[in-house]
Amino acid sequence: QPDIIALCNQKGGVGKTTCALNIAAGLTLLGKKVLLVDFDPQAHLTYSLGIAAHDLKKTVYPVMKASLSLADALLEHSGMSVLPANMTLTEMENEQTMFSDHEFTLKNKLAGVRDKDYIIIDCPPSTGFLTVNALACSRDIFIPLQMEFLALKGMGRLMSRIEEVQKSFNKNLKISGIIATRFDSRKKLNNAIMESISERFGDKVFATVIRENIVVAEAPSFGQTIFEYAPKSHGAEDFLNLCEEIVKRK
Amino acid sequence: QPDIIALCNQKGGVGKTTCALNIAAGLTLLGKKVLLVDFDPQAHLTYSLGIAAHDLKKTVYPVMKASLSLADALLEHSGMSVLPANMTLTEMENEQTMFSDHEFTLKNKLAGVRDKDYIIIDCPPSTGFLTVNALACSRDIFIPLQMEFLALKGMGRLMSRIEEVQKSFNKNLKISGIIATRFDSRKKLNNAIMESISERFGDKVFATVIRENIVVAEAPSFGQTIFEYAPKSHGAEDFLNLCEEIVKRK
Ligand SMILES: Nc1ncnc2c1ncn2[C@@H]1O[C@H](COP(=O)(O)OP(=O)(O)OP(=O)(O)O)[C@@H](O)[C@H]1O
Ligand SMILES: Nc1ncnc2c1ncn2[C@@H]1O[C@H](COP(=O)(O)OP(=O)(O)OP(=O)(O)O)[C@@H](O)[C@H]1O
Ligand SMILES: [Mg+2]
Ligand SMILES: [Mg+2]
Repeated sequence: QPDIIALCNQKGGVGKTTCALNIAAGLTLLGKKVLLVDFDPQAHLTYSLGIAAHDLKKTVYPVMKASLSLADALLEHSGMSVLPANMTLTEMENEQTMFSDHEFTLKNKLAGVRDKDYIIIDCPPSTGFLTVNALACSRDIFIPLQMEFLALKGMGRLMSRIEEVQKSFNKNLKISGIIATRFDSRKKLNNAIMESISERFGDKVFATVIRENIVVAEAPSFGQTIFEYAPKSHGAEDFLNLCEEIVKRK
Repeated sequence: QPDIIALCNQKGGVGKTTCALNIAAGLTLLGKKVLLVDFDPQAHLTYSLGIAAHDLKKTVYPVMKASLSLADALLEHSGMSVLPANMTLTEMENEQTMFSDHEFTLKNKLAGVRDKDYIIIDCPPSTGFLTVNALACSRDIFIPLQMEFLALKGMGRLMSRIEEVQKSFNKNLKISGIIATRFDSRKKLNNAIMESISERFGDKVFATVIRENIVVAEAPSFGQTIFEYAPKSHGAEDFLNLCEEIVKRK
């Protein structure tokens, strides 16, 4: 059974997409078989791999509606299987009641995946229906956090949503990891907030911190993972170390 | 009639809240009377002013439901009137059909505001019902953009949503300004994307660029505007210049 990991945080721009993509790529480098699911109608993960999301007919939405098989929607990219998204996925949020499985739609569609070690799901910046679907089928939640003031504020809300899903739908669900992203050790603010987060969440916080590194933001313009674009960079080093930590934690 | 300005961008973390707050504060410094509306259930604007959003009973949501008058919900802060938010605003997105005014609810509730020069509305990272309400009553839209790859990708979607609202509900609506945020002139990526944006949007792009400046991210931890927290900083300078540009454009 693949380990299913959701990248969640309703705060915008904290690095969910960047982490989903580069963690999937790093695990692939470590020899794991990975399925990467774009579960955000804005499709940034899909675009970041150089795929023209708006032109696609075969995406995660028709798979959710059961008008397309998962296998037919998959694209192979950088050694990973990718289930792409585009704006049509918004319909899933709008038509919640039309999905008889409701919160278990994604879970049911992923249930048939046997030949993968990991399924990585990128979530939108909200705690709504799509994120709940991702939480209902995940075993692990990774929360990317930018160490700034509003990061702390948002955590309470996210925790409650995770607890709700845990009680109602998914006893296995746990917050497995908090990932410090875009970290700049010269910034007092980053260090101060990191301290509060470590105090509060202890060993849930990954020892590996993803440092601010411009090549991480450049790679998507070339449709490349950090390992393809800048294999010797701090960005590549940090993501590979994070993946080694992830694999060890199992 | 106040000039109503919405800060919109469905991409997360681009600086909507930071711009809403500091533009409102800068206009206030220039002698204007400002009403600042937090229209995001995550209430980051409210928290950034040091207000414990989750403890409030009187917020924008009961005002929208007409169970509270606007005047009774207002808080005075840093010389501005603030209409705060909290998570209850999520109900407005969930109960769209219960609001008989639908897309004009916010417009109708703001219609009685006469004694202000500007109403500034902070939107969530989505193009959904709340953002549509803000677009339906605004005269100007300011789009904060972080000059990175995904900024360009998101613009198409946002443009379509704005056009839809313009045609169906609000002939006066125009994209009045694009604000380059978190700009670091040493980054090739920022300069390259800025060039594409300027080519495409010409004089809609404000001449003033808001530079990356750590004090801008620190100020909210103290519940202060940039002008209160670090009046001599580049952050304060940039936001004041931006406000002078905004006032001149009228
Ligand atoms: N370590 C890093 N160094 C430099 N830039 C980074 C880093 N991590 C992320 N970024 C950049 O920060 C921006 C926001 O990251 P990203 O899009 O992954 O966040 P997100 O949480 O998925 O956003 P959204 O809430 O919109 O889905 C992107 O332009 C990305 O390239
Ligand atoms: N010029 C700047 N310099 C440094 N930090 C900044 C600057 N502008 C914004 N930030 C920081 O970047 C982060 C994201 O900004 P902000 O919350 O305003 O974006 P947003 O678009 O409102 O996000 P969301 O989509 O979650 O509503 C915040 O921590 C903020 O303090
Ligand atoms: Mg994302
Ligand atoms: Mg915001």
